Amino acid sequence: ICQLDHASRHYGSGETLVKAADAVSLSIEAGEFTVLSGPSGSGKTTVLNLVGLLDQPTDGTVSIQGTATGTLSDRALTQLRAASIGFIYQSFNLVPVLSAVENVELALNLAGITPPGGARAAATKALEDVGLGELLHRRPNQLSGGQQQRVAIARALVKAPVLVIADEPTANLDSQSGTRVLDLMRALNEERGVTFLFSTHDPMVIERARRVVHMKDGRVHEDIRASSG
Amino acid sequence: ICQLDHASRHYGSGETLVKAADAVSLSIEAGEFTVLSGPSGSGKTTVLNLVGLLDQPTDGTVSIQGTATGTLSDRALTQLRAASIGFIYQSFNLVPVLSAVENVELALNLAGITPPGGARAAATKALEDVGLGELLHRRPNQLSGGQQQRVAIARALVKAPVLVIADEPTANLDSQSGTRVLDLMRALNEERGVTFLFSTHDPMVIERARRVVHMKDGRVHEDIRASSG
Ligand SMILES: Nc1ncnc2c1ncn2[C@@H]1O[C@H](COP(=O)(O)OP(=O)(O)OP(=O)(O)O)[C@@H](O)[C@H]1O
Ligand SMILES: Nc1ncnc2c1ncn2[C@@H]1O[C@H](COP(=O)(O)OP(=O)(O)OP(=O)(O)O)[C@@H](O)[C@H]1O
Ligand SMILES: [Mg+2]
Ligand SMILES: [Mg+2]
Repeated sequence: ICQLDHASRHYGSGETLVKAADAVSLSIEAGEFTVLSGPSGSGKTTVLNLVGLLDQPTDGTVSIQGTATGTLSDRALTQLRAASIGFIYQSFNLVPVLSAVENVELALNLAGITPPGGARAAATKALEDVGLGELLHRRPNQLSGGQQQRVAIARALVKAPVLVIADEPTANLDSQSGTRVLDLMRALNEERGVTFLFSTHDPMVIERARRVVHMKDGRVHEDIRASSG
Repeated sequence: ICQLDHASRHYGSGETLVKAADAVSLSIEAGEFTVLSGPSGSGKTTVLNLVGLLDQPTDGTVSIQGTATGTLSDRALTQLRAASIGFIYQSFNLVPVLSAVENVELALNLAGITPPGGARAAATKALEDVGLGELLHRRPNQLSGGQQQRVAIARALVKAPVLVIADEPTANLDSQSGTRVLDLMRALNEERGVTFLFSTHDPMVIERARRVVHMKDGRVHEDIRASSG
């Protein structure tokens, strides 16, 4: 599904050089349920942005389903992202002037997807699945932090994309909401083969992953596949 | 230090009435180290905003050090906040055009505080204490999520205010950074008598609190003082 081959993301140069990601090689296969863990500042968001085509490496290559993305035009990259990737941002990035259900519907429209029952019905179901069925018409500034995070989650999942990238999706959730969201994602993974790549500090997410890639100082430090689950 | 007396915060009316906080009575004494816990959407941020004078109740009263705040002018409220309260926001709210150290210095300037060694030295020390000594000159968009959260923490602590209000201060931190921040706060509490009121979903924070106020549907559901600690 996605491969990083000695991919680096540098900022600045010389004295101010920061290696946010440092020659990271990582291969994500179809159907994986994989977590990136590691200390604050270790490069998790940077790697997720490279995998999700939100950023370009300063060195090395990123390939999606075999195609090296360095050769694609901006238009082709945007197309690929909208159609194949659902991204849950560390800071949500909801559209402030749209309601929760409109935010989720927008994702379907941008991806050119019209579900059988219509976009509004699919968006409503996605929000019900994360416990927000009563809050469809609220705008982001009328929602709590954890409610906003759950709208961002519904927006990524509603497309049932090839790959969902989730940057700390339970950071603002109590354990019950967090577990509900993770179970929803495991179901999508097991029933519809959606590939998941998370970053997290949450032990509950780590224990539900089938593979844990531990990062440190912009590099992959350890890569562990769980024997069960 | 702070008292809520049947304080409510309502949005909308009639059919759309939302009781974000519902007749909450809560008294925070000087020197407390208290956590508000509860599900996503239960009213924690709403209550913290009332205690921190960022919001006004639609019913009931909020008093700071004995003075009912409903009687104070906007100017007096702003003065009181800047001088006595350090607020760590759930979404950080850093000034985008200022560096980390400038963001922290600004808090001292706004409070009219000039520490003995100067504002720059105090701001530098506050950032070193949260592990960001190497990143003083970075702007918020050049920092990871957890690094931004730690700048927001340093900014609130540097004033050694009467009361620090922290809305999910460890949400984006790995367990090591989170523990370091909590130990820093316990030290300020025990050595300098700073009062702390947190909201959190993090079990590590809850177990370090001396009092846990559990919220549910905008109301105080349970109020437990730890026998030890
Ligand atoms: N624009 C930039 N300029 C310089 N350094 C940057 C920039 N953006 C990010 N960094 C640095 O890159 C490193 C990795 O950042 P990243 O956001 O990937 O960390 P993270 O693992 O997601 O952390 P967290 O758990 O705190 O979210 C950090 O040390 C950060 O300070
Ligand atoms: N402007 C608003 N209009 C209507 N309802 C609102 C508004 N702002 C907040 N609410 C509602 O008030 C309730 C309490 O919100 P609050 O942000 O205090 O929750 P919280 O406990 O901090 O949640 P979280 O753990 O997710 O951050 C939520 O149900 C939220 O949807
Ligand atoms: Mg991050
Ligand atoms: Mg909140």
